[in-house]
Amino acid sequence: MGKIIAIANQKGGVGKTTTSINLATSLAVLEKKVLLIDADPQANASSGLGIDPQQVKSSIYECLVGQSSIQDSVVGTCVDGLNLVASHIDLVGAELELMNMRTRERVLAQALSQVRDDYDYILIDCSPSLGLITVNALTAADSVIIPVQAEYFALEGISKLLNTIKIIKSKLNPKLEIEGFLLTMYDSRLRLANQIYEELKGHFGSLVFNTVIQRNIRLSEAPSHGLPALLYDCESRGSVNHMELAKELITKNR
Amino acid sequence: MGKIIAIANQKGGVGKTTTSINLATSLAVLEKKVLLIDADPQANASSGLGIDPQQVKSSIYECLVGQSSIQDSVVGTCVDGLNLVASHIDLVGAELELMNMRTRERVLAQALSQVRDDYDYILIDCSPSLGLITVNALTAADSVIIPVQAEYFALEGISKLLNTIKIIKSKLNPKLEIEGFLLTMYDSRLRLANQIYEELKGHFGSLVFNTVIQRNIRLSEAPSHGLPALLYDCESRGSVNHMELAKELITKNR
Ligand SMILES: Nc1ncnc2c1ncn2[C@@H]1O[C@H](COP(=O)(O)OP(=O)(O)OP(=O)(O)O)[C@@H](O)[C@H]1O
Ligand SMILES: Nc1ncnc2c1ncn2[C@@H]1O[C@H](COP(=O)(O)OP(=O)(O)OP(=O)(O)O)[C@@H](O)[C@H]1O
Ligand SMILES: [Mg+2]
Ligand SMILES: [Mg+2]
Repeated sequence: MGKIIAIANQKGGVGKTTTSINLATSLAVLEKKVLLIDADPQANASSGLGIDPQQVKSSIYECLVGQSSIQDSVVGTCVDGLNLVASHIDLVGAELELMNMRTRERVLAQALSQVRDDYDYILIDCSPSLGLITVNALTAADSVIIPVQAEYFALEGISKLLNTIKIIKSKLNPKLEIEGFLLTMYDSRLRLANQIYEELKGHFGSLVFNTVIQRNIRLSEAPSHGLPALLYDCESRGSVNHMELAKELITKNR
Repeated sequence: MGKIIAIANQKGGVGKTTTSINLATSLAVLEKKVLLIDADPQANASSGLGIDPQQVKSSIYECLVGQSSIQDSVVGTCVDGLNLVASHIDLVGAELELMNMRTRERVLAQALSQVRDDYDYILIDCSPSLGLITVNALTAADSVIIPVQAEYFALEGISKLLNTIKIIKSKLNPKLEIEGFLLTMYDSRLRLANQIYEELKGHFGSLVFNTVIQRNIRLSEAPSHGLPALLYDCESRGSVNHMELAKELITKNR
């Protein structure tokens, strides 16, 4: 039975998509069967893997509004062992369409239950919001990875996210745990980055991944080629960091 | 009559709040009367100016749901000539509360019409979304500043934002113009950043501000002290860039 992990943080630009694409790729390279769900209408995870949202026959939108299933929406990617369910801009409208359904928070959980046994890991890339689509992701997930940029505003938003996770755990998804806090865009030369790291470790201790994703230009160049960093420049710090993260995740979930 | 400018881009972490706080401060230092509206439930513009959202009597939320007015919600800041209407986490619920109102897109425009003549500039910091609150900001605004991070994903989202602006201009706010595209977190040593700048200039020509905001650690340190960069380190590149931007904006709007 595959583990479902949401990658979420309502703060924008903290590395949710970069983590989703590169962790999914690294897990696949380590011979895990992986499905990545792009649950952000910006569809950055789709384009970052070279998939054009306009070209797929059905996306996560059709799955959520009941016009298609996850099985019918899955596409292959440039990475062996990694499948994707793409996003689409129509997803913006899905929140309104789901709003009046009685089971509106559990739609994604129900859709994923059909494919869960086909994969070792199912990752869900979330948008920078705590709206109904992200609530669906947190309700479907076994755990959540929280990317935290080594910046002040990123630290501020964590308590709000933890509050939301607590509410979802008590009302919708009792199994939901925090998989870990992941420090992203870390530059050890900056005092602020070190302060944020210390503060995170001080507050959350072992919930903070040992692996830290350093700032590395290759991570932001790779998506413009439609490739994960591992296929764009496998020796880059960004690639190495995400492989370390994948190994840490696998060891933790033995 | 004051000019209302929305600072918007649905891509997360591109510098909307950093631009809002530091442009508002620079305009005030240049002796303009400025009001900053924090329209993001994350309330980063509020905390970045040292205002605790829990302490204010009423926020933008109360103004939108009709429990208070802009005049009653305005607070002073550490900057002479700069007032703020703070945000609050309750704003997350406002989209649902406004949804059934007939004039749901024009609520902010109506609220701001009462104070418009008291200021030279009213800036609105938007959240990373194109939901109803951001639509309200674009409907109230005379123009919009679009911060664009010198990164691939940031470029991808622009066409969606321009589409939304076109729809709002045709259906809700015929006066809405693009004030300009502002390149943010620019590091001239990076090839990718230069490519993005060339591409932006190629597509949008004179709509791109001459002023470029360079990556500068002082801009990300200042908010943790509740200060705009100009008060935290007035000689830093980040401060100088935002003063240049304010001067360019004033000259453009003579
Ligand atoms: N470690 C890193 N080093 C350098 N650049 C990075 C790193 N991680 C992410 N980036 C770049 O920073 C930007 C923001 O990252 P990303 O888009 O992954 O964040 P996000 O949280 O998914 O954003 P959103 O909130 O819009 O969904 C992107 O342009 C990305 O390429
Ligand atoms: N020019 C810059 N140099 C260095 N750091 C910057 C710069 N501009 C912004 N930052 C930092 O980058 C992060 C993202 O910026 P900011 O929060 O202003 O973006 P945003 O678009 O408002 O994000 P959101 O989408 O969450 O509202 C912040 O931590 C900020 O301090
Ligand atoms: Mg993303
Ligand atoms: Mg912001």
